[in-house]
Amino acid sequence: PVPLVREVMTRQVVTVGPECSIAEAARILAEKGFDHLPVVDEHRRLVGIITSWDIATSVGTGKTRVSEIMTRKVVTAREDEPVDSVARSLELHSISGVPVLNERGEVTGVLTSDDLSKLVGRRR
Amino acid sequence: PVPLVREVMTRQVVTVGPECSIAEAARILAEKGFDHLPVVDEHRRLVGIITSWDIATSVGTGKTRVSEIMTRKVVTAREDEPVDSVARSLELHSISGVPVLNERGEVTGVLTSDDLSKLVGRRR
Ligand SMILES: C[S@@+](CC[C@H](N)C(=O)[O-])C[C@H]1O[C@@H](n2cnc3c(N)ncnc32)[C@H](O)[C@@H]1O
Ligand SMILES: C[S@@+](CC[C@H](N)C(=O)[O-])C[C@H]1O[C@@H](n2cnc3c(N)ncnc32)[C@H](O)[C@@H]1O
Repeated sequence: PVPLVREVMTRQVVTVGPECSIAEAARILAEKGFDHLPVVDEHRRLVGIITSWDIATSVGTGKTRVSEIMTRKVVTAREDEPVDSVARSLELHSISGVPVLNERGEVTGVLTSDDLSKLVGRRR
Repeated sequence: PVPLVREVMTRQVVTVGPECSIAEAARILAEKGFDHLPVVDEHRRLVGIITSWDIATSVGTGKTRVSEIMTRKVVTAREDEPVDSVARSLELHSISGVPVLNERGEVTGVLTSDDLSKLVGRRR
């Protein structure tokens, strides 16, 4: 049986606000060691996503705010989705991770290709 | 049967030199849309690796050369290795990808958690 998203996702979700500086978002990634930051507004609604790739490719462009480089149309997954479905979604959109939403639409986790890759490593 | 690295890896390998600027490495990632750049010297020997995370976390630090931020002790995989072994290696080292070496020690590909994640999405 294929595992569900909620069994594999990372539950601790670190987010940033759209008005946050890119330098501050970079500092968070450095401290935490991961690559994906969901962007939420003051009501904690998901408004975008920013990844190491967005920050890396902003080098030398003169941009300073998260809102200037975040992706607004966010691909997400549901907690009760089977992980193979999410794996196909990542491949379809050429992305490495998705914020996970519960039934109320709140961000409750993040699932990345690193998490799915661990499943490939499990001894049978 | 578990697939081998050479069946799943990306064969086109884009690399940078240690004296390349971080801005140039960032431009390559932006153009190609991926996250991993093996660093090779003038004899095409592997001397390091640089990822979107390294470039992202260099923002605001004043560093300008790839050699200043690359990781020198590179975790690699062999072409004839089974992918579950590489998946465990990625997890052990908390990394998202490895350069792949042939028997002569030349970089012939890159295998990432994105590539392994696709295997999770395959319909059974
Ligand atoms: C095409 S991907 C390739 C680079 C890297 N693997 C990544 O996922 O960011 C780069 C773009 O995808 C966007 N992206 C990443 N995750 C996303 C998601 N869950 N929904 C929408 N866009 C996403 C990023 O913001 C970035 O602009
Ligand atoms: C701990 S990882 C986490 C961030 C991101 N997932 C990544 O792999 O870069 C970040 C560090 O791992 C290093 N790294 C990535 N792939 C590596 C590899 N194959 N061998 C050695 N170090 C690697 C990067 O250079 C970076 O400094």
